[in-house]
Amino acid sequence: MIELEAINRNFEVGEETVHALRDINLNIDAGEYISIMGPSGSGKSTLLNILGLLDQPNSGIYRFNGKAINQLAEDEQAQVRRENIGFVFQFFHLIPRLSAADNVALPLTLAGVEPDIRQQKTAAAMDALGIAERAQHRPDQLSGGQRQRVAIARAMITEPQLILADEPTGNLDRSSGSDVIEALEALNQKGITLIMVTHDPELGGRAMRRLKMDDGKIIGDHQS
Amino acid sequence: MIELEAINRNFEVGEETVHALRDINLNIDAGEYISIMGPSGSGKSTLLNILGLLDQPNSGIYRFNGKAINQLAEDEQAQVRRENIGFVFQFFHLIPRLSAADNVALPLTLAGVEPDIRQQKTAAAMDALGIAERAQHRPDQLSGGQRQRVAIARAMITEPQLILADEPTGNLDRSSGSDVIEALEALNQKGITLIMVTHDPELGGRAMRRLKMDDGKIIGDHQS
Ligand SMILES: Nc1ncnc2c1ncn2[C@@H]1O[C@H](COP(=O)(O)OP(=O)(O)OP(=O)(O)O)[C@@H](O)[C@H]1O
Ligand SMILES: Nc1ncnc2c1ncn2[C@@H]1O[C@H](COP(=O)(O)OP(=O)(O)OP(=O)(O)O)[C@@H](O)[C@H]1O
Ligand SMILES: [Mg+2]
Ligand SMILES: [Mg+2]
Repeated sequence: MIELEAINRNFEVGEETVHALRDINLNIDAGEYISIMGPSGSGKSTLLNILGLLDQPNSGIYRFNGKAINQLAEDEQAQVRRENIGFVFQFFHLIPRLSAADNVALPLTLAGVEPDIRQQKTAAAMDALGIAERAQHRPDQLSGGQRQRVAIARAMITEPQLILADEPTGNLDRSSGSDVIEALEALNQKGITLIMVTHDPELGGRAMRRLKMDDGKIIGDHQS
Repeated sequence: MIELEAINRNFEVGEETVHALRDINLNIDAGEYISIMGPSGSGKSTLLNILGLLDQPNSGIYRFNGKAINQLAEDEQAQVRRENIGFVFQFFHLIPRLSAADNVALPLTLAGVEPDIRQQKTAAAMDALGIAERAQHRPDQLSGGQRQRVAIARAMITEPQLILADEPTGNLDRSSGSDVIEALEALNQKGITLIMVTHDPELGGRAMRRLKMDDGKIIGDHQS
């Protein structure tokens, strides 16, 4: 489903070049459940952003379902992303002036799904994550972990082919965190490919395949 | 050092009232090391914001060093906050157009500390947290855990009497997280009062006193 071939990503800061991803090679089959762990600054979010078509590599090829996707035009990439990928950002990126419920429903709204179906799916997703009572609150009227769960519900709402989750339990207690993992794993059971960045070794260990990153490279790749 | 007496904090959302803090009574002595744990949405950040003079209770009294602080004028409270309290926010609140180093140095700059002393202290703090190499990066040029460490360095830089840390290791791997805890605990060893909200039971268990919150109340208060 996913092939990364000789992927490099650099950032320029003044005179300096940061090599955030160095010669990344990675194949991922449909339906896999993969965790990515590694030190702060090792390139995990950068890798996830490239996988999610939110960022472009400086060199190398990204094939998505056999198609060299990083070479498509911007609007074509945006379409592939909208139709296939759900993304939970490390810092959520919720829309400040929309309610929690409207934030969750946004991908359905963009896909033209009818209001009553949207309302039903949104209520079910927020219920599963324990945030139904906060449906009408705006993001600034939510706790940190409530915002995180809105971001997760939004990423899951269209049941996309691929879910990328960047530290989805970082602001959650044990109980809310396991509701989140249950919901994500249930989608993986239905065939959805799930790739999760985490600093929590217990969570990372639940995946069927575990990648370790360090200094822009994948240094470990283990099947459970 | 700190007395909270019958503290209540409500938020209005449309027709609804959220009772974020309900009848909180709490005494904290100078030099204590306290952790606060509890479910997502239980009021931990709200309590920390009131302790940090960033928010006002709807009723009740907050005495800081014997003085009824929540009844002072805004600019007087701001002065007490600037001179005595370091705050690590759950979502950092870094200044986007300043470099990491200038973000860290900001409390020293506001306190009128000379440039060479500022530079020395800033370098030492960033070094202790492993972010010296990113001194010239702006926040948007940092990883999540690097931003978190900038926020922590900033809160510690003036060695304030009281440090309030809202989930300071949420975006950090085990090794960077323990650098942070070492640095904070070293300040506590020097007599600084340290109050830390965390979802990590291992981290919470290191404190000398552990508070548990649920639904706006303190339901547990245990000495180690
Ligand atoms: N826009 C940018 N400009 C410059 N450098 C950047 C930029 N974004 C990231 N970096 C650098 O690239 C490296 C990788 O960043 P990335 O965000 O992928 O790390 P990470 O593994 O997700 O870390 P964390 O666990 O702290 O979230 C870091 O050292 C960071 O400082
Ligand atoms: N500005 C606001 N307006 C309305 N409700 C709010 C506001 N801020 C917080 N709340 C609500 O008050 C409750 C307590 O929020 P708080 O941020 O203190 O929780 P928390 O314990 O820090 O949670 P987390 O572990 O998720 O960070 C939550 O249920 C939240 O929805
Ligand atoms: Mg990251
Ligand atoms: Mg909070």
